Amino acid sequence: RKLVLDLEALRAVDPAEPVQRFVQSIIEARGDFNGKVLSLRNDDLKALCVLCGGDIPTGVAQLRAWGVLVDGP
Amino acid sequence: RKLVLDLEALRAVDPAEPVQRFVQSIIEARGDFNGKVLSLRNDDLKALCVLCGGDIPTGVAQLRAWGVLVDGP
Ligand SMILES: Nc1nc2c(ncn2[C@@H]2O[C@@H]3COP(=O)(O)O[C@H]4[C@@H](O)[C@H](n5cnc6c(=O)[nH]c(N)nc65)O[C@@H]4COP(=O)(O)O[C@H]3[C@H]2O)c(=O)[nH]1
Ligand SMILES: Nc1nc2c(ncn2[C@@H]2O[C@@H]3COP(=O)(O)O[C@H]4[C@@H](O)[C@H](n5cnc6c(=O)[nH]c(N)nc65)O[C@@H]4COP(=O)(O)O[C@H]3[C@H]2O)c(=O)[nH]1
Ligand SMILES: Nc1nc2c(ncn2[C@@H]2O[C@@H]3COP(=O)(O)O[C@H]4[C@@H](O)[C@H](n5cnc6c(=O)[nH]c(N)nc65)O[C@@H]4COP(=O)(O)O[C@H]3[C@H]2O)c(=O)[nH]1
Ligand SMILES: Nc1nc2c(ncn2[C@@H]2O[C@@H]3COP(=O)(O)O[C@H]4[C@@H](O)[C@H](n5cnc6c(=O)[nH]c(N)nc65)O[C@@H]4COP(=O)(O)O[C@H]3[C@H]2O)c(=O)[nH]1
Repeated sequence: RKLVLDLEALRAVDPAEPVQRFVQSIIEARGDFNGKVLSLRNDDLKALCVLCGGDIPTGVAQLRAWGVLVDGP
Repeated sequence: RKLVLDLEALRAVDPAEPVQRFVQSIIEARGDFNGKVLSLRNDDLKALCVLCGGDIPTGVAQLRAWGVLVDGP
């Protein structure tokens, strides 16, 4: 299952600010300005979940609860 | 410098068949059917050069000589 974030939903979630910054750094590294979705590497899941305050199950649950996962594990 | 291959030029180079197969596997993993160029990860350079029969300088020189590098190290 690919890790795909809904960038518009993400922008609207204030507590997700650390995730927004991580995502922004990837957007800039790529020059990927579609602005709607961002697919991340499976390898990024761990880092992303740490930013959501926990291990992978906790982080994925948090992303889902925030409504920012288009698709994911 | 990004590693960008010219897929049309690559198709025309018979001795590049191992490289064509490596590239095809990535095209299929992505579902990336633009058919013109393929950017690869920096991490892939080593594997690609081994397929070209040598270390990185040799492999890069070979890709250049074949005219398949749009951009590269
Ligand atoms: N469709 C697709 N294309 C791929 C994939 N992996 C690499 N590429 C292509 O290969 C280029 C170079 O990748 P890199 O050397 O890993 O260099 C990358 C990498 O270091 C970093 N980066 C970009 N996206 C991500 C990401 O989602 N996660 C992480 N951890 N790093 C990323 O930014 C650099 C530049 O990224 P790009 O400008 O996008 O440029 C990328 C992209 O055109 C892939 O799994 N799928
Ligand atoms: N995961 C993912 N990332 C996407 C997608 N579309 C665009 N991007 C990201 O956004 C950057 C700019 O894309 P672009 O303006 O369409 O313009 C692109 C595209 O026109 C072309 N290009 C270069 N490499 C590739 C490749 O491997 N596949 C494709 N289809 N186009 C490529 O050159 C430009 C620069 O490409 P990149 O260096 O790869 O940098 C790309 C890539 O990092 C997508 O559907 N999925
Ligand atoms: N060695 C190598 N493997 C490749 C390359 N392109 C694709 N793959 C493999 O194929 C999987 C699916 O790629 P995708 O459909 O482009 O789906 C990718 C793509 O949408 C995005 N992505 C990852 N890295 C980059 C990147 O550097 N640049 C861009 N633009 N997108 C990326 O995240 C999705 C998931 O990435 P992964 O979990 O890593 O999963 C990737 C990776 O395991 C490549 O150039 N080199
Ligand atoms: N800009 C952007 N769009 C995204 C991203 N994740 C998903 N999408 C959208 O969802 C489709 C699948 O993206 P993908 O899994 O990255 O799978 C992509 C990707 O692996 C590759 N690709 C397309 N354009 C580029 C590009 O400019 N550069 C690179 N490196 N890969 C590309 O071809 C596959 C199919 O692309 P499409 O048919 O155009 O359709 C793409 C695109 O419309 C993202 O992180 N950034």
